Amino acid sequence: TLQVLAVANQKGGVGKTTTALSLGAALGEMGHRVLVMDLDPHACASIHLGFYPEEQRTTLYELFLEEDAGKRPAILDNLIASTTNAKFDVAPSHIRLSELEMDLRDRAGIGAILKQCRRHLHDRYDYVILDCPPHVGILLVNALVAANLVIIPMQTDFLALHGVRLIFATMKTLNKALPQPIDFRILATMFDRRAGACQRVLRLLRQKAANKVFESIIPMDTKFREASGMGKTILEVAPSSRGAQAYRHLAKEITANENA
Amino acid sequence: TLQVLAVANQKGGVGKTTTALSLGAALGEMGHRVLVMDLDPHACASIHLGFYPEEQRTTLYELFLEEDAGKRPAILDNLIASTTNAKFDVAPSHIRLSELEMDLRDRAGIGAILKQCRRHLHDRYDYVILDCPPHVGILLVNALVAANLVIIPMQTDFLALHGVRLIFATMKTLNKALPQPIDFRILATMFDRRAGACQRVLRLLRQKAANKVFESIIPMDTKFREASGMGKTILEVAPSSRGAQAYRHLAKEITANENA
Ligand SMILES: Nc1ncnc2c1ncn2[C@@H]1O[C@H](COP(=O)(O)OP(=O)(O)OP(=O)(O)O)[C@@H](O)[C@H]1O
Ligand SMILES: Nc1ncnc2c1ncn2[C@@H]1O[C@H](COP(=O)(O)OP(=O)(O)OP(=O)(O)O)[C@@H](O)[C@H]1O
Ligand SMILES: [Mg+2]
Ligand SMILES: [Mg+2]
Repeated sequence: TLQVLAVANQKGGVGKTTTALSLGAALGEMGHRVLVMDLDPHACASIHLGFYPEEQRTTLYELFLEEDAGKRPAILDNLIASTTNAKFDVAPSHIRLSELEMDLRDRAGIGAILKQCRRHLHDRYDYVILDCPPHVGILLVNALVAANLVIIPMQTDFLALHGVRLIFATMKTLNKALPQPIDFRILATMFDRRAGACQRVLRLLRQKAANKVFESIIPMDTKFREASGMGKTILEVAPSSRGAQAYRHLAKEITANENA
Repeated sequence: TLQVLAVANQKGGVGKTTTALSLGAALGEMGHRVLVMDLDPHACASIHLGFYPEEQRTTLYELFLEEDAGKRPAILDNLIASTTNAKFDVAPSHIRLSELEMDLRDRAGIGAILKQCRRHLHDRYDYVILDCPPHVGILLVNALVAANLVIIPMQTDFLALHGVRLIFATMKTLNKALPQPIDFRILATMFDRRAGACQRVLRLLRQKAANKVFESIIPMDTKFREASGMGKTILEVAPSSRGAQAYRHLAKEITANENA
């Protein structure tokens, strides 16, 4: 059964794109069929893997713009690209996605476009991972509404703890309109074990939100930046690095939780 | 003569707020009179120093909302708060600033509100530092239009290099409407000297944009997160750390450039 994982946090630079790509690679390595959808108009995930928006014939922008739900499966097929070595497919983004707030304003049901797309994907993929932009808007709402699980990457510091209330508020509001409440897990990212602040915030998280925090922790690792410079994921560039191992650990944790 | 420094980059988590606060502290330590204005609706700079938006009687939101330019000096006076130990004043933010795009939409001259405020600040401060949100919008435009210098903090990796074109495009567009082109400098932040990617990107920057890149480089330093957990700047919490020294170096570079 298809699992849609939304990687979301309205704070910038917390490791959403890194998580979407590395987790995608780790799940692919385990043999699962994975699609990574780049919902960020800045297209960082797409560009990371060499899918330059201006070179794509079709992007997610066309998918969202299409009014006729019956035509979207064909658009999806056109825009999905397979990657050469990474073990997942990609649905690339484009800066025009930032115009959706305006373009879709008077239409109905615009929060459920991605949810409706699940039907066309559920026999082709085991996991669809949504890389979200650091904004609260129509793209994030689509991701939260379509998701089985929302992964919230969070830097373990005091301000990050404060900042995560915003996505909690967004989920709380959406829950009023959804058949069941949004399931989420916090993922500690860029964890610096030498920093007392990191250790304290992690301890606080485990106390206050124990069953909502992943066991897996993503450590600071210079290899992530090396990987983005080479257009590959860390699992390909540095398979035995601490960063790569942490995302494999996360992939196992996620698959194990589903079978639980 | 008043120097307005806008700290801007539409990418999230690159060190804008850290730069605004640490540079503000460093310039204050040198004896200059400094005001840090928090233009980010997420209010990270304000919260970092303990100015919780919901506790403020007046915030920058009221300043922007005021139609009568003659009334803004009084609002400014009301909202500026001095900090106990940090050597600068603060103009706090509020989440309602995110509503300005809507609230100000039909008004004229909304890009020059901060520029017009300079007159009221130029005899009280030597430096006004603007902490910008990671969005291209009316707040960023106000900052760019009001600034003498735009400081662009940038993580030295391949994607950051690609991402910085967006703020270049924004400045290029604004330059067509301004009396003189916007002056800017790139500041390498979160520099990890063990990462080959960082070294390569820095070398590339120095080749391609030599006179537009600061000599000062801000290294990765765990002390920054410690400081945010304690509600103080790194200069107060870890004055001899590499991070603190780097921002002092930047403050000297900025003051030296002006006198040049
Ligand atoms: N564990 C880590 N250790 C070191 N660097 C990391 C780690 N995770 C991510 N990074 C780096 O931090 C930067 C920001 O990460 P990333 O782009 O994944 O964040 P993001 O939340 O997607 O940002 P945005 O909000 O702009 O979409 C990138 O340069 C990335 O390579
Ligand atoms: N040189 C550094 N070394 C280590 N950590 C740093 C450094 N600079 C900033 N940080 C940390 O990185 C995180 C992001 O920094 P900061 O909030 O300044 O970025 P920002 O660009 O203002 O983000 P936003 O786009 O959300 O406003 C914070 O936790 C901060 O403490
Ligand atoms: Mg991202
Ligand atoms: Mg900030």
